[in-house]
Amino acid sequence: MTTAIAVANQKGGVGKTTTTINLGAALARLGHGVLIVDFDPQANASASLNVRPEPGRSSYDLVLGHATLLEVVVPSGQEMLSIIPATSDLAGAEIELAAALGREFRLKTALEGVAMSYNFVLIDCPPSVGLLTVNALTAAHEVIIPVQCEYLALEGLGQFTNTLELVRRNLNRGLRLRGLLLTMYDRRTTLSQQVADEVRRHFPNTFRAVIPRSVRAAEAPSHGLPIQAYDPSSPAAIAYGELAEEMLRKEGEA
Amino acid sequence: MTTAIAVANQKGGVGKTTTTINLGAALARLGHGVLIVDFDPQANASASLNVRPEPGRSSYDLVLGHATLLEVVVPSGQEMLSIIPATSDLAGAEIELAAALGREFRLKTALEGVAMSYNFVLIDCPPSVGLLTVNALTAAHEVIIPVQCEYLALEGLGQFTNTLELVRRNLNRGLRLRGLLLTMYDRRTTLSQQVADEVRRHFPNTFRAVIPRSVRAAEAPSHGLPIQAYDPSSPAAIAYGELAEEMLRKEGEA
Ligand SMILES: Nc1ncnc2c1ncn2[C@@H]1O[C@H](COP(=O)(O)OP(=O)(O)OP(=O)(O)O)[C@@H](O)[C@H]1O
Ligand SMILES: Nc1ncnc2c1ncn2[C@@H]1O[C@H](COP(=O)(O)OP(=O)(O)OP(=O)(O)O)[C@@H](O)[C@H]1O
Ligand SMILES: [Mg+2]
Ligand SMILES: [Mg+2]
Repeated sequence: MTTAIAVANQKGGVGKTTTTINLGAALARLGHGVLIVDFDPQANASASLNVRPEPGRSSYDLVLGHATLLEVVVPSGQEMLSIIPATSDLAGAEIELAAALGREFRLKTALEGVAMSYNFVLIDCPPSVGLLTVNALTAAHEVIIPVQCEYLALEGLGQFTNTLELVRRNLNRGLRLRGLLLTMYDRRTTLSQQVADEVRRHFPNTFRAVIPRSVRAAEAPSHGLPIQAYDPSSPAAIAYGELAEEMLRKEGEA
Repeated sequence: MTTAIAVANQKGGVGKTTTTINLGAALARLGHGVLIVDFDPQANASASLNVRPEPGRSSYDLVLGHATLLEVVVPSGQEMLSIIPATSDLAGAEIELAAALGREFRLKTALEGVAMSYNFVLIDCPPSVGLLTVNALTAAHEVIIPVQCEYLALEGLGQFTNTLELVRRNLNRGLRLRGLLLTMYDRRTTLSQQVADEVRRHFPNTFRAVIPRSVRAAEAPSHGLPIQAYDPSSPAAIAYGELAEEMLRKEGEA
């Protein structure tokens, strides 16, 4: 049984890529098979693991039907963790797919073959609500929304959850909101505390695990490593481990 | 003579909105007439000034031709600073304009009437390279690219400058890169220093002014104020003042 999770939020810079990579790595370290799908034309998830796709072997080629799943999945350098890398071509997919039949279901169809091999598929989304994010939300069973502990990130949450509702009603009835994840929490500022309180008040299914702001998390991608491999004792590495355990506990309850 | 400047970068969370608001306010305090155009469906620039548009009077209505310039420009609460607010409807404009004639020139045409009343028009862009950002880059004389001093923000710069080149060649021959602005610089980390050095090495026209990471900058939007009004002595307020002066000096040289 594979659980496909979209990591999405229209607001930029809230920790979508960082969460995809580090939650993926934490689940893999607990023995679960994880596939990361880089579905952002910025290809930050691919860069974070120092993976550059072979020509014609990226997530763009997969959804346009130019390559098969087996051709695009590559190792990440971490055990139990594989990735389908992205290139900037993916920005073109929004336009190329706009008039295609079943344009919202391309990723869902393309990932159907993956069910047997992984426990989790994590899809990193771009900061928008265009066709790429809609494809990810349609392919996913669940969605995790990273929320930076700052005022502007709070502002846009209502808008984004409206979009989720539209996708659920029109494209993917089973889509569940797995939870909101508070990120870049800085306990030295009252702003972080205020935003965290506000988010928990409006969204009861906010994860207990909170990811602290930690420069080590921002350094890890430049070494092509998840935080657990770069600095396992850093506060962010520990927090992503707690998140993975919290998810698995809830999974058991589900 | 009005200078229209797009504040743009595909990477999310790098300080586009914060720069639009605070550079706008700094230029206004130096006596220049400034119009802010919120061209992001997240409407963060509007929220940062506590401005919510009347129904039918937003940047969406302007580019779709439902409202005139005079109907959509509203006061910001700051002297010499006005704004055209946004709503989430703007996300629909990407789809609605996709098949329209002259779809890339809608904002440029809509802003033509503004030339007589403002010295600067600053356009806040969403974190993407879709039709909204292309409209902003086509309407603008210049572009400012905020770059967060972190590794992942560095990764995507090459891709974004390629997009600028495409717009310059096909839609707006006169588009100039006014400069790259280093934001959220944290002098306690070597990461910030490394990224800043790297950006200056590749892009000679990086502004001398550097915006430091300062929680006061993140708090100001929740009060609906630019940083100069919220905390004029904060490092970020001083830095945006320096940026405004540096721009005006170069303007004199241009
Ligand atoms: N817990 C953390 N502590 C410190 N820095 C962090 C943390 N999480 C993420 N970052 C840094 O913050 C920046 C934004 O994070 P990231 O790129 O993961 O966000 P994103 O939502 O994927 O952005 P985009 O909207 O552009 O896709 C990056 O430079 C990243 O390294
Ligand atoms: N100099 C600074 N110091 C501290 N925080 C900052 C600074 N500049 C911006 N911020 C905060 O960082 C976050 C991202 O900034 P902002 O929203 O302006 O970026 P953006 O590029 O407009 O994001 P998006 O891609 O979503 O449009 C916001 O919460 C903002 O308040
Ligand atoms: Mg990302
Ligand atoms: Mg913004």
